[in-house]
Amino acid sequence: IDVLTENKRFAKDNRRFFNENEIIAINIMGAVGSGKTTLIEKTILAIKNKELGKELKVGAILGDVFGDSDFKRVSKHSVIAEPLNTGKECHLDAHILNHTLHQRIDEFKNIDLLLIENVGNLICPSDFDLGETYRVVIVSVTEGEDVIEKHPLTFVNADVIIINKVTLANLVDVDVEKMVRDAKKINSKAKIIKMDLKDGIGIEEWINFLRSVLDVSC
Amino acid sequence: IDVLTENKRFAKDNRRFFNENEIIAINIMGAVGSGKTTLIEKTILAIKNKELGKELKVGAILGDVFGDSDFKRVSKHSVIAEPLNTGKECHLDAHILNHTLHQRIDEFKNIDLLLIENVGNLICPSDFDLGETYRVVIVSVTEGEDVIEKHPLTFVNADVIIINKVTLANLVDVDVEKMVRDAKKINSKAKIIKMDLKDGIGIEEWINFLRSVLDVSC
Ligand SMILES: Nc1nc2c(ncn2[C@@H]2O[C@H](COP(=O)(O)OP(=O)(O)OP(=O)(O)O)[C@@H](O)[C@H]2O)c(=O)[nH]1
Ligand SMILES: Nc1nc2c(ncn2[C@@H]2O[C@H](COP(=O)(O)OP(=O)(O)OP(=O)(O)O)[C@@H](O)[C@H]2O)c(=O)[nH]1
Ligand SMILES: [Mg+2]
Ligand SMILES: [Mg+2]
Repeated sequence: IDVLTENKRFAKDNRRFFNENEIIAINIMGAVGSGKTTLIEKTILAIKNKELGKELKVGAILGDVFGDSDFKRVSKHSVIAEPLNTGKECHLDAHILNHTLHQRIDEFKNIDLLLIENVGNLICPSDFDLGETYRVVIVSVTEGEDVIEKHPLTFVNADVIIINKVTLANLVDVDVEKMVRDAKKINSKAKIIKMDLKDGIGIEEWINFLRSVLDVSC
Repeated sequence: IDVLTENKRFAKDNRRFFNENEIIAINIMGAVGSGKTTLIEKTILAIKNKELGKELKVGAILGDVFGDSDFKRVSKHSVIAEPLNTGKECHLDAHILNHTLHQRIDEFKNIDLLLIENVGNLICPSDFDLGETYRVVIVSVTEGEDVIEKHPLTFVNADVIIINKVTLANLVDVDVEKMVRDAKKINSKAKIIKMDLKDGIGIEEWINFLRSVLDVSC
């Protein structure tokens, strides 16, 4: 069986699980260090501060090749969190996600929002449908201003494209507006957010996106 | 034939070509935006300024998934430069390098130093021996302070480990000394250089490394 056919089978299974249990699952992709874990932490804090309105239950699955530093950062926020080490693979796939969900299926089925942090890599993860509801790609200005135009296949299917660490743009000689133009050229439908997770820029827009997909009133 | 067996065959062929023509080939790996192209540009400028002593002939092969922006940056420095697009693969392999070398074999055989920029990815490229003489991994502080400990397999076989953009460390709350400790734990033999290509930090140490391997007198 080829890898992508098997992946489709498990993605379908995951998607059925999310739909049956009314879970919004978000696949967060991006290069190493783009800000994926920080985005998850800030999202959990906003939800705890009732910025999304009703009491939402959040789950998080933290993918990495090796180590549990991201899992430790997120699990201290008392949400249902699981580490997911691939060992060698440079991407998460639907099979390994399916396996992780089933390890704590009774807890995961009661959540409203599942944040899945993919392996830090801007090339391979976008080939593998996990069964997610939305795909978010977060890229940072410190990766250089050509990073979006160099990876069209990664950005073409994103629902949200976040350009992060924008306050550092001058320090790395990057034109943020060129990055925005490149993103629009590749994907005219995606929501594009200019962000700085440290300075709080763009977090409001991200929370508004979540509010709209989680169908919560304020 | 499995992928790594075929890769070994072409790596051997590349290595024979480099040895017969007394070429030092350096495989420069690192995540997207870590500073690979900037390092190549600064290296070429130092050589042109005779900082390495004798007149050295430099070649460069610029690997990327897509696009030629790195090739354009380097080829304006009038060196023998070739773009190498993988289309989809998240790493360079010995076969595709072998093919690129043969396209201009008469020119490449006369160079002294070949700088190979691998695809921007911190996971897969280190699995593929290209036949290179030295392996350099460049990582930037903006990728987060856990980036080295999370990718042991990438750093274990490096000859040089460069920690780049160090002047930005405070802005991303990163402890550079922890990154140095992590690098030493994984690989006690590698030369570790703290660098900032914009501010010129560590470039002297890099040039000294090149001088030592190119066996040039000052
Ligand atoms: N200045 C600034 N620093 C940021 C921002 N977002 C993240 N950082 C820093 O960037 C580094 C990496 O952030 P993470 O959230 O760990 O990135 P990641 O994408 O989860 O990294 P991996 O899981 O290793 O791929 C950390 O040192 C953060 O403090 C930002 O918007 N501005
Ligand atoms: N402040 C600062 N910026 C740097 C440094 N090195 C590189 N940059 C910037 O970082 C960005 C990426 O640098 P590149 O040299 O293009 O990185 P790369 O590794 O070749 O990127 P890819 O080929 O896309 O993987 C550019 O905007 C550079 O100006 C540095 O030491 N300090
Ligand atoms: Mg992370
Ligand atoms: Mg480059």
